Amino acid sequence: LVSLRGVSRSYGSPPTVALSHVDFDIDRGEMLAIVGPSGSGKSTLLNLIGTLDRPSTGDIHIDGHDTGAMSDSELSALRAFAIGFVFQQYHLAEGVSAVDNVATGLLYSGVPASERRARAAIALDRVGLSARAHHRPQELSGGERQRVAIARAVVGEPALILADEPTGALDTRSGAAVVSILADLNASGTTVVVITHDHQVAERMPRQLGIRDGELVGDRRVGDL
Amino acid sequence: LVSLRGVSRSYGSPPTVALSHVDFDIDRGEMLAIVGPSGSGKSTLLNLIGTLDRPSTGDIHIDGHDTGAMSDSELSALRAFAIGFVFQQYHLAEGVSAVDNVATGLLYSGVPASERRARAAIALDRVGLSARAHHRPQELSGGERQRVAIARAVVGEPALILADEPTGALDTRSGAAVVSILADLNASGTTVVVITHDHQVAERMPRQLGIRDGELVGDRRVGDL
Ligand SMILES: Nc1ncnc2c1ncn2[C@@H]1O[C@H](COP(=O)(O)OP(=O)(O)OP(=O)(O)O)[C@@H](O)[C@H]1O
Ligand SMILES: Nc1ncnc2c1ncn2[C@@H]1O[C@H](COP(=O)(O)OP(=O)(O)OP(=O)(O)O)[C@@H](O)[C@H]1O
Ligand SMILES: [Mg+2]
Ligand SMILES: [Mg+2]
Repeated sequence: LVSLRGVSRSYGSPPTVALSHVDFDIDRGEMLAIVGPSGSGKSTLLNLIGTLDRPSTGDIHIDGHDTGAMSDSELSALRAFAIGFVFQQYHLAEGVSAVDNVATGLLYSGVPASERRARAAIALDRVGLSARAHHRPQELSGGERQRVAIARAVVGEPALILADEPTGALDTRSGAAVVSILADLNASGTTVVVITHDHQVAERMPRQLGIRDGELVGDRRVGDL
Repeated sequence: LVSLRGVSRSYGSPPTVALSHVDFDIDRGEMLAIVGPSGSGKSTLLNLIGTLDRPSTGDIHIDGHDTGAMSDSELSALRAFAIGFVFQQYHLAEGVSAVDNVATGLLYSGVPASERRARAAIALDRVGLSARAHHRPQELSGGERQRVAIARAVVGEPALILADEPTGALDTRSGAAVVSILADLNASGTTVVVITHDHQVAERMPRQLGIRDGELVGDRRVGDL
């Protein structure tokens, strides 16, 4: 589903190199964790896979499409249709209720407004937030905002879910519930990529990609020695 | 140092009760963790202790002062002088470099500008970010921003440090380094209160205060059965 070849990403001058020499594939239906120290390039990599950013060098193919040959509006359509993103900083719409924030995850699904809200309410319930459906982000705790971001990313059941530290603000129990949601989606065919510092989360992923100082340093699958 | 009696905090109408029936003391020089599920009231409690918020009912005394009898400017002066805060959402100054963000932690210390910057550079080095001193927050990773927020809170060596999930975005190694910094400060007399979901952090604290649904449910000290 996703293929990276010779990918690098640098910023500024003199350049800060965030990623270099990245080559790997993600098959449709896989579930994997990206792990590594703070500042090692994980979010940069996820943003590139999610077409929210373009590489400085190299090629990224998604479902056979060469993203480097696609315009910004074509990439935007691809994302809306196929990719669900949980951001490290959540990026919820301020002043919009939790349920309406989640409903935006269905905006391009062809689903009518009333049904979007009903499905958003179900998704919110799955992350334990029915009692907070009408709170706006500024009226929610950190972990509640994170769970709204997760519900929004999964409600449209996109083909590819990219989650940046989705349990970072959660206690063990809430975090385990989130991993269950992702595992359920993966069982029904969704490709799931999770950045995590949480060992409990990482060890439930069948594959783990390690990053250090912007380079891939490991690619382990369950069953490898 | 800190004393809470009959403290509660509610929002809105009909009211959402974030905290109720809170009674406890923190002695000068203590180090404790506040633990509990997402949405249980931990950040609300920390903000009340840090005088960033006022309770709906009850009294909060800091160093013998009744905060309820103090004006906003008096509270502001108390905070500037005595309290270092690591926010769950960091709240760094956008467009200001990492080292200058840290230096703002010394603004009320009477230290001249050149010395503030020198001390800020040392604090930044302690959290492993010397190579990112001139990056602005939008040019930093999530965990790097968190570490800048930590350095800013500790650089002025305030009497009381309140840290809201200070390792939430950090890998094990960076997180352990942060706990060491807090433990060192505590060893030299600083009172440290840490909200954490991280068991590794919580178990290094001599005292653990549990919260669930806005109420205190446990107060354990190392050595208790
Ligand atoms: N401005 C507000 N209006 C209404 N409810 C609020 C407001 N701020 C917080 N709350 C509610 O108060 C409760 C406690 O919030 P708090 O931020 O203290 O939780 P927390 O324990 O820090 O959670 P987390 O671990 O997720 O950060 C939450 O259920 C939240 O929805
Ligand atoms: N706009 C930018 N300009 C310059 N450097 C940047 C910029 N954005 C990120 N970086 C740098 O690129 C490196 C990788 O950042 P990235 O956000 O991918 O790290 P990460 O692995 O997600 O870290 P964390 O675990 O802390 O979230 C970091 O060292 C960061 O300072
Ligand atoms: Mg990151
Ligand atoms: Mg909180």
